[in-house]
Amino acid sequence: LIEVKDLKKVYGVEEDSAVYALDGMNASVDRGEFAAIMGPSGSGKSTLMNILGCLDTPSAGQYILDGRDVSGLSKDDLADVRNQKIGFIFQSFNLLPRLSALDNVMLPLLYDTREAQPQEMQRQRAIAALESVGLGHRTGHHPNQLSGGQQQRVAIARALINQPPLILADEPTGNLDSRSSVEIMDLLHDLHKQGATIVMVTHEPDIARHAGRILCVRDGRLISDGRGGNN
Amino acid sequence: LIEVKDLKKVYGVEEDSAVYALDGMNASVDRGEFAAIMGPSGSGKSTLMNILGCLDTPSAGQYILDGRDVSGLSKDDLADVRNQKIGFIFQSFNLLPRLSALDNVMLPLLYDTREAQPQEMQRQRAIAALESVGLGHRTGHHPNQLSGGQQQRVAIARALINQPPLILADEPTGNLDSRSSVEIMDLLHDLHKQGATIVMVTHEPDIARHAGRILCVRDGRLISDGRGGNN
Ligand SMILES: Nc1ncnc2c1ncn2[C@@H]1O[C@H](COP(=O)(O)OP(=O)(O)OP(=O)(O)O)[C@@H](O)[C@H]1O
Ligand SMILES: Nc1ncnc2c1ncn2[C@@H]1O[C@H](COP(=O)(O)OP(=O)(O)OP(=O)(O)O)[C@@H](O)[C@H]1O
Ligand SMILES: [Mg+2]
Ligand SMILES: [Mg+2]
Repeated sequence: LIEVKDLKKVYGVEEDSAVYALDGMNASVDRGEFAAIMGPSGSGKSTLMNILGCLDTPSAGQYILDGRDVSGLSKDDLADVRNQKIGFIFQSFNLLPRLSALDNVMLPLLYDTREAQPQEMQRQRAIAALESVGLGHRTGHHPNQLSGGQQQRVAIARALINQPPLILADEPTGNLDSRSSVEIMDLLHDLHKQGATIVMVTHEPDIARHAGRILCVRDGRLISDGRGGNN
Repeated sequence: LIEVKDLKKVYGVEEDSAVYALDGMNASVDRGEFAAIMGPSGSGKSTLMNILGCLDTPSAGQYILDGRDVSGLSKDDLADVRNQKIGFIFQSFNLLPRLSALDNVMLPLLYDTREAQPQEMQRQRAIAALESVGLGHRTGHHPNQLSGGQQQRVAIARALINQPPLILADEPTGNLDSRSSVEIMDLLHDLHKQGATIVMVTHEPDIARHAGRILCVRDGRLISDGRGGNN
């Protein structure tokens, strides 16, 4: 489903000292796989995820998604891919502050250019999505009226509401206690069993063990790629 | 150093369904202690920390800091307490987006109403603070040019630069890999050995074990308070 070839991402900051956030990465992920990405802070994990999520473009190299070179896609195609094919759980949530939890979760449904469902049906789906992350009692709260872990769970519900075939999760349990983490991992496992492909960044080994494969990143490069554990 | 008596915090949202973020909390922390707070997502930990940090006021109950009832302090007194006595590491970092990492870390020095040091000396202290969290090579970057864990470390450097006697850390390692987490915990231990009082919220048991005491919170109340482990 995913193939990256010699992927590079360079930033030029501080008197032209170039920062290679990605420094030649090669990897592929099969449809239906559950892969974890680990690595030190600043090693390029979120940068890679942003490119996989079609939110950013590489400085060099290729990203082939579902057989198509993403650099060849139009802006509209990319928007549809992001809305329909990919569910992105951001490391810093990226909720809209002026919308309630419910409206934040409904956004992917509103932007879906495929046949639109009636508003009431969308609303029910959003309520169900929030209930699945334990937030049925917080639908009307705005992000600044929610705890850190609650905001993270709203971001998770929003990413999963369209049942996307590819889930990109960047530190999905970073702000969650162990019981909420278990609930979220169970949710991801259910989706995986139903056929979703999952790529998950985590710095917690116990969470990474849920995946069938762990890719280790360092200084913008892949340094190990192992299958084992659950699969 | 810290005493909270029957502390309550109520929010009224969603058709007047009152949310008791804190529902009658009693606790005290001695000078020089290192205490961890654990509990489920949404149980009131950050709400408590905001009150301890003089950033929020309770709906009922008392907060006595260093022998003084905080509700009796003037706005200026509170600003001085926050600047000189307390170092706050926020769960969501709260960095100023238009300032570089260096300028973000320097802010507490600029706001210090005690004798001001020369600009160059403040700058050197800020550089040293960033080096102590492994970010000496990122001083000029702005928050949106930093990884999640790097932003967290800038927030840590900023909280600690004034060497405050009370450190309030809300999930300080939530976005850090294990090696960076170890470095941050070592830093906190050094400050603790030098006499700082530390109250740290974490959902990771391995991190909580660094403290001499673990307080467990649930639904806005203290449900257990145990000493053991390191002390
Ligand atoms: N401004 C607000 N209005 C209404 N409810 C609020 C507000 N702020 C917080 N809450 C509620 O208060 C409760 C406690 O929030 P708090 O942020 O203290 O939790 P927490 O223990 O820090 O959680 P986490 O581990 O997820 O960070 C939550 O249920 C939250 O929804
Ligand atoms: N816009 C930018 N300009 C300059 N450098 C950047 C920019 N964005 C990211 N970087 C740098 O790229 C590197 C990789 O960042 P990235 O966010 O991918 O790290 P990460 O592996 O996700 O880290 P973490 O585990 O801390 O979240 C970092 O060293 C960061 O400072
Ligand atoms: Mg990241
Ligand atoms: Mg919190």
